[in-house]
Amino acid sequence: MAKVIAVVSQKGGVGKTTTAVNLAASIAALEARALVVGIDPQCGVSTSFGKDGKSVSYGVYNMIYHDIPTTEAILNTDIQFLDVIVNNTANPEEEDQLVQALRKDRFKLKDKLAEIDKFYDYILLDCPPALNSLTISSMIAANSLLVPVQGEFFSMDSLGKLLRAAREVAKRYNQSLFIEGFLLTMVNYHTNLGKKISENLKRAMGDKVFTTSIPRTVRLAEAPLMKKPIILFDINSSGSKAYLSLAQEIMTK
Amino acid sequence: MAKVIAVVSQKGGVGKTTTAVNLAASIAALEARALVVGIDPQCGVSTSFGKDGKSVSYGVYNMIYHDIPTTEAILNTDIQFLDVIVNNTANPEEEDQLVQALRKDRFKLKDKLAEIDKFYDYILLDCPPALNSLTISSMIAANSLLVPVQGEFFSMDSLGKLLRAAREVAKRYNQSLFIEGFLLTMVNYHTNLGKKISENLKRAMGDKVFTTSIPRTVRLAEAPLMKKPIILFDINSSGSKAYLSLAQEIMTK
Ligand SMILES: Nc1ncnc2c1ncn2[C@@H]1O[C@H](COP(=O)(O)OP(=O)(O)OP(=O)(O)O)[C@@H](O)[C@H]1O
Ligand SMILES: Nc1ncnc2c1ncn2[C@@H]1O[C@H](COP(=O)(O)OP(=O)(O)OP(=O)(O)O)[C@@H](O)[C@H]1O
Ligand SMILES: [Mg+2]
Ligand SMILES: [Mg+2]
Repeated sequence: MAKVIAVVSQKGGVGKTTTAVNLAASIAALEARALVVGIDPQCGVSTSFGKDGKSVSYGVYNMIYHDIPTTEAILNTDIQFLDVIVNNTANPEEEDQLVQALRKDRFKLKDKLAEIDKFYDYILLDCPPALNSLTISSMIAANSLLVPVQGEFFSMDSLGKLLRAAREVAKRYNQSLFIEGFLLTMVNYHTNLGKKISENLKRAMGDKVFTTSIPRTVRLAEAPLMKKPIILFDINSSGSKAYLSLAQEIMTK
Repeated sequence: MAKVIAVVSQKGGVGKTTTAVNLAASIAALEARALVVGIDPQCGVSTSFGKDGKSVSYGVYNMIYHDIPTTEAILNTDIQFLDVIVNNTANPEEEDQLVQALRKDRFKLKDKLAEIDKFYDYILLDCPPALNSLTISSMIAANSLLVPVQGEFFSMDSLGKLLRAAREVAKRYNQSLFIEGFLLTMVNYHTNLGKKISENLKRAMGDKVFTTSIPRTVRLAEAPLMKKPIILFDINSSGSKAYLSLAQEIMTK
């Protein structure tokens, strides 16, 4: 029985894709079986592994809209114990079809993941920057939510909107949904802003804030260009160490 | 007759809101009348001016969904010549209503802005990180598109998707739509990554890349916390100088 964690935030550019990909890679490095699924049509997950979303024969689009068996959408990666399903929607029309299909059947994604959950220990869902039906379906399919918070800007207003939407999903569709934790990303430990944001978040969310935080490091900004997770090209970097420590924190809970 | 510029990118966190707000403020500082409109339901524009999207009586939601006169949604700011219309959608249901209304009448936003375009020289539209009906309606209402490209990651794939969607809009709804330019944001001039991205973008897009680029500076990350555009709290910062130079570049074209 896999643990399904949805990485969510309606705020753009906070590190959702970077976290889903590098956390999954770190979990696999610690010898648990991990799958990362690109729910976001922007193809962040496929870029992170150097696969072109449009050239892949099967992916999230076919799994949901054409209902192909989920196993056919799974791709292996260069990391043992790590597989990936990319989002291969090719244009705005296909994206609309995907959104409509999930609006019609809210449990579609949950059912499709249930087909393969016995093969994995962890399944990570990389969500788009919106509280739309792609994100809501992911919240319905998930056991828990991991919420990245950028270490440079923190809006209680936007976290409030996210938590209200999560409570609504839990009430109507998924009683056991809980918050895995809030993850501070792109933290600059030397500025006052970094310290202030971290204090504000801890005051607001208490022990739901992960002990591990992710530093801002150009090595993580470069990772998509290297087309692989950071642990594959710079295991000694502060980014790799942070995501490995996050994986341990989650796996030993 | 105002010039309407839509600030678009389906990639999250590239500096759309920061650019719409600070470019509008810089245009106003150069004594032209500017209006910035928060098309993105995430309320980035309202946060940037310290207004709580939900507590404002009229905004984009009422303007589009209830068809109130556009003049009623306009708010003044602390900067002479700069006004704002915030996005006051309060929850996912209202967001769905806004999206459905724009899907039904693609020209709705264009028509609503035409009610007030004689009062402004420039109108800037802050778009959400998606190629959905909010962004498409903005492309239909706009004279031109300003595309921020983060100086740390550049995907020709995702720019390609954006340009294809813009060409589609121009063909079907708005023949005169053109690219105002590509703006490099959050540039770190000292790393190889910064130099490489800037070269890649200039090679791909030629003279459509603005001469001005925006440096990564913590003062711009702090601006939303200060609840005002950067020129109001730190006119000498590199962020202010960059956005003033961008305003000049656009106004003297
Ligand atoms: N810790 C970090 N240090 C430096 N750069 C980072 C870090 N984490 C992410 N980045 C960079 O910041 C940008 C945004 O990250 P990412 O794409 O993971 O965010 P996202 O939340 O998935 O964005 P979107 O909302 O578009 O889906 C990317 O260019 C990425 O490489
Ligand atoms: N030049 C800059 N230097 C440092 N930080 C910046 C810069 N520009 C923007 N930021 C910060 O980066 C984050 C993302 O910027 P912004 O919100 O403007 O992006 P966006 O594209 O509008 O995001 P979204 O996709 O969520 O709408 C914000 O925290 C902002 O304060
Ligand atoms: Mg992403
Ligand atoms: Mg924005």
